[in-house]
Amino acid sequence: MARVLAVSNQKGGVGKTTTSINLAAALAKRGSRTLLVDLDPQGNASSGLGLDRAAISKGTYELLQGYAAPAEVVLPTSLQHLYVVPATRALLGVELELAEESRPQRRLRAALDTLRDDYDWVVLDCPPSLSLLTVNALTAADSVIIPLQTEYFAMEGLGAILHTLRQVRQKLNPDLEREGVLLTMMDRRNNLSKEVERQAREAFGEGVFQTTITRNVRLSEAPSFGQSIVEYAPRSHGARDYVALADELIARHRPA
Amino acid sequence: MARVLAVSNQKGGVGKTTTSINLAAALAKRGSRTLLVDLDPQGNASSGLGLDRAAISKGTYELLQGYAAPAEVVLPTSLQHLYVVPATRALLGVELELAEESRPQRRLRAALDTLRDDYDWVVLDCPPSLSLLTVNALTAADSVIIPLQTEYFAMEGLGAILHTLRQVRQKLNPDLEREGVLLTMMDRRNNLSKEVERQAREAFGEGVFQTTITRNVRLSEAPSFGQSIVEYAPRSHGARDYVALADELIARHRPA
Ligand SMILES: Nc1ncnc2c1ncn2[C@@H]1O[C@H](COP(=O)(O)OP(=O)(O)OP(=O)(O)O)[C@@H](O)[C@H]1O
Ligand SMILES: Nc1ncnc2c1ncn2[C@@H]1O[C@H](COP(=O)(O)OP(=O)(O)OP(=O)(O)O)[C@@H](O)[C@H]1O
Ligand SMILES: [Mg+2]
Ligand SMILES: [Mg+2]
Repeated sequence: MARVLAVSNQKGGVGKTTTSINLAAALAKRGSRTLLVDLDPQGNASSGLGLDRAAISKGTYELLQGYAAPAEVVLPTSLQHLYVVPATRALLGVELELAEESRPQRRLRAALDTLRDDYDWVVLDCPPSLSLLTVNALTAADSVIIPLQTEYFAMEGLGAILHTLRQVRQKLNPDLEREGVLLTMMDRRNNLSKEVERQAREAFGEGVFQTTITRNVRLSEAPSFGQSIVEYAPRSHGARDYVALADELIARHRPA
Repeated sequence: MARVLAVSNQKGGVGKTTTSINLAAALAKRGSRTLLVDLDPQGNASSGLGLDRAAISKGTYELLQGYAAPAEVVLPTSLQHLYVVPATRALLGVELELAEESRPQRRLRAALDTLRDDYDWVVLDCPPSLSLLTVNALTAADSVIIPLQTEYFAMEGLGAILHTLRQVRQKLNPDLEREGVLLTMMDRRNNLSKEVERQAREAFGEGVFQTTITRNVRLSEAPSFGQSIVEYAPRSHGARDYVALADELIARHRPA
């Protein structure tokens, strides 16, 4: 039975998609069967893995609306053990459509129920908001990874996502855990970056992953080739960081 | 009568708030009376100018709901000629509340009608989405500045904002112009960054500002001191870039 990880933070551009793609790829590289679900209408996780979104007819939208069986929306990728449910443009309208339905927050959890048995991990890439799509992810998840860019505005925004986690835990998903705060785009030469790391470890202690993701140009190049970092530049810092993150998660939840 | 500029792009973390704060500050430094309106519930533009959001009782939420007169929600800043309408936490709930009302997209335009006469420029900082708050900004604006981070995912997302502009022009604001695409976080040593600049200038020609904003650590430090770049580090690249952007806009619309 898969462990479901939501990757969420309403602050924009903090590395949610980069983490979703590359953590999922690193878990697959370690031999875990992994499913990545793209819940962002921008569809960056889908295109970042080389999928041609305009050519895809079924994805997360159909999964949430029940217009397709779960098995119909899962696509293989160029990496063994890695599968993806892509985000098509239709996803942009789903929040308004679902708002009228009963229990709109639980759609994803219900849809994943049948899929979870086929995988070791499910990774959910969230949009930069605390809207219905993100709440669906938090309701379906066992735990949440909160990417924290080591910048001032990102630190400021932590209160909002923590508040939302508490609300989701109270009303929709009592077992929701915080998997950890993940420091992203770290630059050890930069004082602000080091200061944010110090503050985060002081505030959250063990709640911050040992692994930090350093700023690495290969990570921003990889999606333009439609590949994860483990295929595009397997010996880069970026690849090593995400493989280390995968190893930290495997040691925690799937020790051999 | 002020020219109203919306700063919008649904892609997260591309430099919307950094551009809103520092362009507004640079316009003020050039002697223009400038009003910055924070339409993002995250409130980064408010805190980035040193405002204590928890201590503020009225702001953009009250302005949109008509619970306060426009003059009551405008606050001065430490910079002469620069004023701000702050975003309080209440703004988070406004989209659901306004959705039931008549013509919810025109609230900001109506509220700004009385304010525009007191300023030369009004700058609207938008959240990372194409939701009702962003549509309010695009309906109120004369033109839109689209910050484009010189990265792959940012280039991919341009279609969505351009599509939204066409829709707003057709249904809500026929005079809405594109002020320009602004290249942000440019790093001339980085091939991807140069490639995105080349593609953007090829696709948009004159529609891309001459001024580009280079990556500059002072820009990410300034908000932690509650100051704009023109106060925090007036001789930095970041300050020079945003003053050059202000000069480009003044030459276009307010030649002496
Ligand atoms: N460690 C890193 N080193 C260098 N570049 C990075 C790193 N992590 C992310 N990036 C780049 O930074 C930008 C923002 O990252 P990403 O798109 O993953 O953030 P996001 O949180 O998913 O954004 P959004 O809020 O729009 O969904 C992207 O262009 C990405 O390639
Ligand atoms: N030119 C630059 N050089 C260095 N850092 C920058 C630059 N522009 C922005 N930043 C930093 O990058 C991060 C993202 O910028 P910013 O918050 O302005 O983007 P945004 O588009 O407003 O994000 P959101 O989508 O969350 O509203 C911030 O931490 C900011 O300080
Ligand atoms: Mg993303
Ligand atoms: Mg912002």
